Amino acid sequence: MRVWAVANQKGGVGKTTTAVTLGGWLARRRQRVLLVDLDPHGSLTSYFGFDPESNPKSGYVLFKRAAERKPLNAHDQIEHTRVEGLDLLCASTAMATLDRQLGTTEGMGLVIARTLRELDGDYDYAIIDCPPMLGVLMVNALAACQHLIIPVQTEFLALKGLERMLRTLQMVQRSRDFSLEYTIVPTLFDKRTRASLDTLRTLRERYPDSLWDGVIPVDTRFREASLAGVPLSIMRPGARGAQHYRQLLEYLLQEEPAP
Amino acid sequence: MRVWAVANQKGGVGKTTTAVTLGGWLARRRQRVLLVDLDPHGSLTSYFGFDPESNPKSGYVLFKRAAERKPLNAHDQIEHTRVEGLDLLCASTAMATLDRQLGTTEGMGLVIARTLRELDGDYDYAIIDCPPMLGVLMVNALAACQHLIIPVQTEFLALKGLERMLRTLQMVQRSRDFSLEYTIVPTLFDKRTRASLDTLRTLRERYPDSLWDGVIPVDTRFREASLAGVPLSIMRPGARGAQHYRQLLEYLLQEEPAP
Ligand SMILES: Nc1ncnc2c1ncn2[C@@H]1O[C@H](COP(=O)(O)OP(=O)(O)OP(=O)(O)O)[C@@H](O)[C@H]1O
Ligand SMILES: Nc1ncnc2c1ncn2[C@@H]1O[C@H](COP(=O)(O)OP(=O)(O)OP(=O)(O)O)[C@@H](O)[C@H]1O
Ligand SMILES: [Mg+2]
Ligand SMILES: [Mg+2]
Repeated sequence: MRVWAVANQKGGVGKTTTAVTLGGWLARRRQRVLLVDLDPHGSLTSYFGFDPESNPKSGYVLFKRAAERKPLNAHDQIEHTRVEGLDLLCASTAMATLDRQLGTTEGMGLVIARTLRELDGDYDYAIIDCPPMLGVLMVNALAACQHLIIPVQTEFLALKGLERMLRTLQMVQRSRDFSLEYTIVPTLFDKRTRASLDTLRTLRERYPDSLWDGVIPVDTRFREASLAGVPLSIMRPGARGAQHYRQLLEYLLQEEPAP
Repeated sequence: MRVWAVANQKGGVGKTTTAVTLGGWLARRRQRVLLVDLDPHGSLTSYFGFDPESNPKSGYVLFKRAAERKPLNAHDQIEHTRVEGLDLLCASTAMATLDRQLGTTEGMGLVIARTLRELDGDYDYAIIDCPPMLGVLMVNALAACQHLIIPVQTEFLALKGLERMLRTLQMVQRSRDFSLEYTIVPTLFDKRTRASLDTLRTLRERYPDSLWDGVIPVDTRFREASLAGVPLSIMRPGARGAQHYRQLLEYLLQEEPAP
């Protein structure tokens, strides 16, 4: 199973949209996909109609089992979504307390990595959606994935946030002794604004080796898709925003070994 | 001093933009304003040209002093911004570790309230920008403010997030025995998309008493303003987005007692 994480400490840059849309494309190609929601706010969970406050199954159950030194039994926490081939490990709002409760407990940074190892034969891809904050949940995602996708909004402030995100990544890599490949994805690109064009040029100058050569344009159909609770890549695969994500998927697949 | 907090656990809804733009309008009106950045990602701090990773002065210093039972001496952590009348208490990326380090230490939920009491005579308004996550930093903001501004993106998923934000607020109010007024502000409104119009109608039906009767439209000039590191209300007060924030300010001022 290939494991991708989508992370950026900045809020509202399209992390959840990226996880949902790429997951939808892979499911259309008959790949078996597990989406993992590690954001206590539960955008990915709500997207598919589950309630992060009351859903009995979630990743939180796995963290509690790990803290109590019990077997994870990850299978019993998986939900099926309304899209065939797309399963989901829901988030729970209770996950917002994990840092305080378990932050310094040994081994809590590897719960998701252990979960995905247990589920390895069931899926071809796992895509982890991260919260907009560095903490035990993001550390879990970084330790569990083989490739990191970093959506970056094409506006000035986002550049500073990206530098911080990359320094965070280096810090986590050093402390956990693994090296992680990443792809930077320009999102919410609006060719009518100078700030978008300037930022894209700067990204291309500063990160030539890890920046995807395309962009994800602003497309209001993403909001319509979230209203319907279906990935745009399933609802309207021909929509501009969906097509750009298809190109991103092609890029990611060519960069990677087969599952 | 009147204290407002801008909060929503959902990322990218315009919290920082709201704090900056309202702060700019108040400064234009010769009010003395303190902006407080409680987001470890430091968007507000970066906006004004300070680096949340290396700036020596920040709110983090105050949390450490409080944890060591030392006097806060909040004055020495305040920075002046390039806008006259607009000061800033910077964020530090180290604040992301506060939940783990201090989450259960007695009194850590009141550090910012104590800080603003100390600075009471120096400012007419304080506006607190919150991180997109429930934790000790957001609890500090809720305990320190007299009025809460909740930006809500006009799209379907945001409605579920708002319900959660309001339940969080009720939970914090019960545990801290205070009652907090709030105003819901529809942001990133795009009248061309059905999702925006549907969501606004639903907001007006569900929250008639606490919803501001205007909207903040999508305005690409906000990105240009963030490039310049100046509030849009200062850079281009006539811009559509800035004018809608001026109307919001009028609404907030009429709802409140004078400072
Ligand atoms: N390319 C796009 N065009 C138009 N709207 C978009 C696009 N990508 C995302 N959006 C919208 O922007 C908002 C933020 O996107 P999303 O929730 O995916 O970001 P996020 O980074 O996951 O946020 P958070 O930090 O809260 O997790 C959503 O309303 C989404 O519908
Ligand atoms: N009304 C608007 N029109 C156009 N762009 C906007 C508007 N409001 C905010 N933005 C842009 O949307 C992005 C997100 O806004 P902002 O950073 O203020 O959100 P936030 O809620 O503070 O995010 P975070 O959750 O990361 O703290 C920024 O790039 C900002 O410039
Ligand atoms: Mg998200
Ligand atoms: Mg912000």
